[in-house]
Amino acid sequence: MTSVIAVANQKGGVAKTTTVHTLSAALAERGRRVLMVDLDPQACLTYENGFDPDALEASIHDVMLGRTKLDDVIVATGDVDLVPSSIDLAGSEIHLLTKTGREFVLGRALKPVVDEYDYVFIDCAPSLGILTLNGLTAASDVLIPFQAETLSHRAVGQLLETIDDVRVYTNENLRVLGAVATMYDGRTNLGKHVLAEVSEVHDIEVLPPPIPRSVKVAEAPGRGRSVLTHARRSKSAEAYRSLAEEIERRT
Amino acid sequence: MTSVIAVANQKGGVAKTTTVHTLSAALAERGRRVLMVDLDPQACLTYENGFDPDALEASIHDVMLGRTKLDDVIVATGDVDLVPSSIDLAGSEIHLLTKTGREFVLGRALKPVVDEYDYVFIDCAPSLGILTLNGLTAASDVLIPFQAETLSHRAVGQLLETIDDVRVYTNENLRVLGAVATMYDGRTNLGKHVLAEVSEVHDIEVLPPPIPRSVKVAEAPGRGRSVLTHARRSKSAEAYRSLAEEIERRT
Ligand SMILES: Nc1ncnc2c1ncn2[C@@H]1O[C@H](COP(=O)(O)OP(=O)(O)OP(=O)(O)O)[C@@H](O)[C@H]1O
Ligand SMILES: Nc1ncnc2c1ncn2[C@@H]1O[C@H](COP(=O)(O)OP(=O)(O)OP(=O)(O)O)[C@@H](O)[C@H]1O
Ligand SMILES: [Mg+2]
Ligand SMILES: [Mg+2]
Repeated sequence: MTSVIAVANQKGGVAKTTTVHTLSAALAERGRRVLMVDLDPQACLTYENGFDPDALEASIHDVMLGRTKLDDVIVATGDVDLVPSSIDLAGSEIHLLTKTGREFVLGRALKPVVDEYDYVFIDCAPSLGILTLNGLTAASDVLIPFQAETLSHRAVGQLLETIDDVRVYTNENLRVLGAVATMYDGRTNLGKHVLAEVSEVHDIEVLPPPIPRSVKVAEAPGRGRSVLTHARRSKSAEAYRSLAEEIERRT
Repeated sequence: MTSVIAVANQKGGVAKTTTVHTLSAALAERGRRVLMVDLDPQACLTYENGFDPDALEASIHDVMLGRTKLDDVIVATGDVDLVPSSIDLAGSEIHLLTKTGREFVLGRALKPVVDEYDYVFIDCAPSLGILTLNGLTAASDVLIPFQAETLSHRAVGQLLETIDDVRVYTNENLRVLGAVATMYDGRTNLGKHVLAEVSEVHDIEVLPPPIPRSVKVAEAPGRGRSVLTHARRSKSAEAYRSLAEEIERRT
């Protein structure tokens, strides 16, 4: 049974892309077959995996417009597969805005390939627009990376409201797998306080472990890798591996 | 002569909102009259200044729809004025998409009030959509906060291309005031390297000083203040004050 996990948070820069990239690599290390879907017109996941989004022949954009099958745009990157994105995807958002069944496009496109994988991760843009709604509608689970800082609450709350709407209108079986504390600085009271608060206030689970802030993670994209290969034994790499284990236990 | 400064970077979480909030406070400390415009439907700037975006009678959304004059939605927050935002603003983006003259709405709305201020700061969302285009079209200057990490290059490059388009089509006098290194960790080679590279590769100035990463800045929103009052003498507060001085010198 494939787990399709939308990784979402409309707040910018909370390590959605980093989490998709690293968890996918960690699950592939454990022998799982993984597909990553870059659902952000800024295409950071695509770029981090060594592809030039502006030089692609085809991307998720063509799939969302119904011009191409998903199978034809998938590329291999290390031990993981990727559906790449490009800035053209911004055009899909505009195109889909007024179309009937607009939230179901990605889910339908994924259907023919989903059984070839154990995990499909969807990297969402920092927005709750129609692309992210497609991600949430196509998913079996949502994973919510958040920065343990003051503004996290509001974003998590808004996202959970959107998830409730999705459950009513377009995907009744969508489950919140949990939240992940990213770029975590455990030395500060702020970090510990917000971490505890997010699970209390929003009644969701914060999956263990938190991912520590580390320059090793920040350096990895520049080397075209995830932190798992850039800094194999670092605390952040090990944390992402434990998190992958935790996710396997729950899916 | 009022400086209207759009603070923009489509990459998420690079301290756009923090920079607008703190620079505005720093310039007000120096006796300047400052207006902040929250141009993000996520309304973080509004929330950080102690307003509940969901409880506002009117916001920038009503102004963008032509229902209200800007003067009627401005609120005072400490020594600075604010045009608050709310999630309704996402509706403006959809509404304006197909309207003629859609990039000029904010600029026209600002015109009657602009002379009452020395500085107007526009806090842009992490996107290059029609709201941000309104911000860039209404502005005399663009300030580009960036995180000195690997993905900064690409975002800065895309933004500069957008600015070139704006200069051709909707605002020929738009000037790039410069970039600001935010959440800067000067102890890492990555930070120093990316800082140098951004100005070389993109031929823009990185305004001194970089703003150091500090938990004091992260804590401030939870206290409903900027770091200037939350941690008056901290390195980050002093850095934002120096940056405000630098901006005054150049505007
Ligand atoms: N644990 C960590 N330690 C240090 N830096 C990190 C960590 N996780 C992510 N980063 C860095 O933080 C920045 C933001 O991360 P990322 O791009 O994954 O966030 P995002 O939520 O996908 O952003 P966006 O909202 O723009 O899509 C990147 O430069 C990334 O390398
Ligand atoms: N110098 C700093 N040191 C530590 N934390 C910081 C610093 N500057 C900003 N932050 C924190 O980083 C997070 C992101 O900052 P902010 O919301 O200002 O970014 P943004 O670019 O406006 O994000 P978005 O793209 O979502 O609008 C916030 O929690 C903020 O408090
Ligand atoms: Mg991302
Ligand atoms: Mg912001």
